[in-house]
Amino acid sequence: PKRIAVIGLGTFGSSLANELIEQGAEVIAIDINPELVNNISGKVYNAICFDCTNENQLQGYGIGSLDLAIVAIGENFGNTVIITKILKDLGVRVYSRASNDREERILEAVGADKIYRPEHEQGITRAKEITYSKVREVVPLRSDMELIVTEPGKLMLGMKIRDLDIRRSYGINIAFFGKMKENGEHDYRIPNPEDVLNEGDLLWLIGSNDHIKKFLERPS
Amino acid sequence: PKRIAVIGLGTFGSSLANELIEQGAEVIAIDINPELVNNISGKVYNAICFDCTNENQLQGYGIGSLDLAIVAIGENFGNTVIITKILKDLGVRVYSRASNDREERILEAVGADKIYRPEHEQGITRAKEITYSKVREVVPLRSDMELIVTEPGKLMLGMKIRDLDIRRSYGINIAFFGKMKENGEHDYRIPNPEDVLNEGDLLWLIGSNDHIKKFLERPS
Ligand SMILES: Nc1ncnc2c1ncn2[C@@H]1O[C@H](COP(=O)(O)OP(=O)(O)OP(=O)(O)O)[C@@H](O)[C@H]1O
Ligand SMILES: Nc1ncnc2c1ncn2[C@@H]1O[C@H](COP(=O)(O)OP(=O)(O)OP(=O)(O)O)[C@@H](O)[C@H]1O
Repeated sequence: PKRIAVIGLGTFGSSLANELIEQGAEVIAIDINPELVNNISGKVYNAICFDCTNENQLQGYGIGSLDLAIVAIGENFGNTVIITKILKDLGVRVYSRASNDREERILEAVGADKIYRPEHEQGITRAKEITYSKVREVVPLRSDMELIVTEPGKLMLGMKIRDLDIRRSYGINIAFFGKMKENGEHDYRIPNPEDVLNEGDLLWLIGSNDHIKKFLERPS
Repeated sequence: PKRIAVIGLGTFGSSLANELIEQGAEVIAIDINPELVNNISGKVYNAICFDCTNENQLQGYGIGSLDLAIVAIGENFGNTVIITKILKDLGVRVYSRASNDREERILEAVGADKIYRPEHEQGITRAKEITYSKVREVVPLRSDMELIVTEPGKLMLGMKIRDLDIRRSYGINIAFFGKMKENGEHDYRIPNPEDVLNEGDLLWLIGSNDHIKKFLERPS
């Protein structure tokens, strides 16, 4: 399992740490605030309370043997930069959190291996979800690709998957389709060409942003 | 176009507002802090500076004619609850931001139509991305489904898509495959049964969390 330090146990840091534990990682959870350290100490490999801008303490806790350190501090950017620099100088792989473009560039300049901007990412995702009306969900993916979950247009109902011709006309793939029931259960399945699209079915489409946009803006 | 008010122009609120504008919505951006209102006033339909817990002002600005209001305030939960309640009493559809479970339940109790927990969502997403090693990216989707972008296992190289038997063995679909080049360009395409998987190709797989997990934990 990977040994990963999470520094800063605010909402982002603690969710990240908790999910890493779920996924079987060895998590070292660190915060200057003892209450936050106590909250997580039952679940983690190690929970430590100290100020991470203190290089001696950071070294003392064996931070050199990590697979990865994540600086999840949000508001105190000064601390984020300092801690990132200390860890990079110790040869640790570091992912750090930024609140805007400038902070992102500063962290890259001091060597952060990856930058997280959680609120920014979510703002974009949720805005796309809101804007399309038949679309229940938009999920931005890497390389300008996206997945959408959408109700089919009226003209599509009763048609076979192969006759929809979505692949050929729009270059997008139907990853899954099926119904979502009231109780949260669903019957999503990989589409076969002979399957028929019915009222209540949802389509999971995946393709480039441009292709998805063309599909959504098609004359209905 | 939809008329949407975004209340609270921190990192989440301003990213949300900016992307809504990108997507063609009529955005009314509101914050008690004049500097944040000024920053966005060039781009939005309307940018207003006032304290949204003031019900008279909220009504005065025609908030009743909105398609949707989003309360994107983060730290001051008291304000979030009050503003959510005022808007619900005015008959507006409201999405509100929470920082934890309890806040989420409180907002549901006062009638919020949807709850956002941006840092929490991102913590989970990033943790999954980190934990799988061949996996370049994990994207959690609704209904316990997920998409992953992964390098193929060594045993898969040189095989045809149809012989991989991923659909039948694991119930997951190959949405796209292809190479990502250095300059960020890619040749991702919808797989045909006769396509051959080569060194450098990435697979975009989509399926239920359990099926993806079984696939990733298969004996290699
Ligand atoms: N020097 C430091 N050493 C260790 N922990 C620190 C240090 N500075 C800040 N932290 C911790 O980082 C955590 C998260 O940072 P902060 O509260 O500034 O961000 P936030 O934006 O509120 O976080 P979130 O949005 O994730 O809730 C806090 O719990 C804080 O105690
Ligand atoms: N009563 C209010 N009326 C209007 N705006 C408000 C009110 N209360 C807070 N805000 C604004 O909401 C914005 C975001 O809230 P806040 O700064 O508390 O959250 P945050 O966690 O720092 O946000 P983010 O994580 O998105 O950066 C702030 O710009 C603040 O001025």
